[in-house]
Amino acid sequence: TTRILTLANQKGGVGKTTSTVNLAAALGLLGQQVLVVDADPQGNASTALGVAHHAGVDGVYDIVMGEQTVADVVVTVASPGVFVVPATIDLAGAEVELVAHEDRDQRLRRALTEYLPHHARSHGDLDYILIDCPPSLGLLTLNALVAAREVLIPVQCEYYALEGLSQLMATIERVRQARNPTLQVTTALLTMFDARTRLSSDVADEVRRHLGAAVLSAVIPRSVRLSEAPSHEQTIFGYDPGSTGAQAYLDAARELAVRGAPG
Amino acid sequence: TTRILTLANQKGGVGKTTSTVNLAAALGLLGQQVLVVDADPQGNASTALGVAHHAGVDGVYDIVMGEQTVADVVVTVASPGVFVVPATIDLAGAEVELVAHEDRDQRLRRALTEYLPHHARSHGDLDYILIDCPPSLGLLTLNALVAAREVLIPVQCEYYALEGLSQLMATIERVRQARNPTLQVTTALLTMFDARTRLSSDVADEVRRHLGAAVLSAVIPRSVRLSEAPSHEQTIFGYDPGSTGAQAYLDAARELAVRGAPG
Ligand SMILES: Nc1ncnc2c1ncn2[C@@H]1O[C@H](COP(=O)(O)OP(=O)(O)OP(=O)(O)O)[C@@H](O)[C@H]1O
Ligand SMILES: Nc1ncnc2c1ncn2[C@@H]1O[C@H](COP(=O)(O)OP(=O)(O)OP(=O)(O)O)[C@@H](O)[C@H]1O
Ligand SMILES: [Mg+2]
Ligand SMILES: [Mg+2]
Repeated sequence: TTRILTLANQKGGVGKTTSTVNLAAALGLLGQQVLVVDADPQGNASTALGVAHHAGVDGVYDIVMGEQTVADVVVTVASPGVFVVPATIDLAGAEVELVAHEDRDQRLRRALTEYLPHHARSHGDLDYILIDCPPSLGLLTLNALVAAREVLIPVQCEYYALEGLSQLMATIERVRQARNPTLQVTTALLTMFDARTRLSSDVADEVRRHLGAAVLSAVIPRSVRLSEAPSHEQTIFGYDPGSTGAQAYLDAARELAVRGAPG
Repeated sequence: TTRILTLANQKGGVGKTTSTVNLAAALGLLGQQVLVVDADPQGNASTALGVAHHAGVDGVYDIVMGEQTVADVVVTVASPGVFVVPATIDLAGAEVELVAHEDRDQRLRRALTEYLPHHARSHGDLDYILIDCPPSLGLLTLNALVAAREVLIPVQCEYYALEGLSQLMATIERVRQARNPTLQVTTALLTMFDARTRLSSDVADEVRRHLGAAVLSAVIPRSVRLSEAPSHEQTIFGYDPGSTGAQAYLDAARELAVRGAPG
């Protein structure tokens, strides 16, 4: 069955988008079919994958407002095996616009469930859905947590990374109990690891103490090439496939695939 | 009169907290009196300044809920001239709890206006208020924009930095027209500038093209010492006063002070 992972962390700038985009591309290179859902109104994942997302483009906003289906808006990109549902800026208004709707946090789940058979008919089985979240625990992240079966937490190897983890875990637990009993934190990915500093390894040790076996052994190093790739609207594999960043995301994707879905 | 600046940018991890904390400390070293308001439920600014902010501590939450005044909760810290109103995790619930209140976006402004004479009586004139925001444009950032007279935008020298600027400017313009006609984007501060990469200088040039004279000539370099300081609950001036990061924040604070408040 399709693995649905939400990349969530309300701490900003920890590598949610960079991980969504490059894990998706890496899984595509490993022969998997991956749908990327950009649930951040900033649309950074859409940019990195070269997908238009100016106002007027149909995307996640139109889906959660019930005006379009995923099949209507999904696009393919240069990366093999990768499909994208873009985010547009009007998505920033969804939280306020849906406040009166009882089912406001279940709209993405419903839309993705409806899409799966549609995708299977046209492209064969979808192996992964990766949902990129904004840096908050509002309605968009809630929709992603309700829709997902797994949570992948990108954790930057910096001091503040630890402060937000307990709030994130508490929110996930609330969603599990109230809306989505299958939801589990299956994966954590250490990002922007700087081998030259003690801070990085101290934080990495601390994260492994907190999250245990969920933490992938593949660690993403801090690498300028990773931050340059989006300015060329490319994943790291299109921009610099021989770089340490590309190798690390390939290792992480392979480890994620080999571990398999929970139970 | 007291300058009130909100450090806002919905892009995550761009240096809002690091700039709030270290500009406040630098202004304190320049003989100014500065109040730091931590409006981010993560409480990273409270941590960096060594202020307790576990559940139960009184802070911004109690202020916006009308249960405490700023005078009740403000604390002094090791940095000379710096006062802090901490954030606690219950602040994450304020947005939902205040949704029915007409004046929900004016509570911080009212509390700060009430506090100013109180501070003058006990400590002499307050020169600056710096408000640290979460990485979103929700109720907490809205409260900060309504309370402020100036906006200081920290802009990370990375590609995604440019994408969010127009949304931020549009939000600021909406607040100016609807709630706070004195609000102006007076300052932008380039952060995490990495002189070894072309990306940093390309982004810096682009930001100067967009924001013109608002951009401080002082630029904050990427420096591991800046990211290590909070793990010791110190500002850069307590942790490594001779570092490039400390020098840069001192230069930025001096430039901010010399420029003075808008007309
Ligand atoms: N391993 C890395 N090495 C160097 N730079 C990185 C790395 N991963 C991400 N970056 C850069 O760091 C910044 C933050 O990463 P990214 O935008 O992916 O984080 P995010 O968690 O999605 O942020 P937000 O909270 O705003 O959504 C970006 O400019 C990105 O290009
Ligand atoms: N100039 C710098 N050089 C190196 N690291 C930095 C610098 N400025 C900030 N950092 C580190 O980068 C990370 C992001 O910075 P910070 O938390 O201040 O950003 P923020 O905008 O407040 O994030 P959020 O959006 O989560 O509130 C932190 O781990 C911080 O220690
Ligand atoms: Mg992102
Ligand atoms: Mg912050």
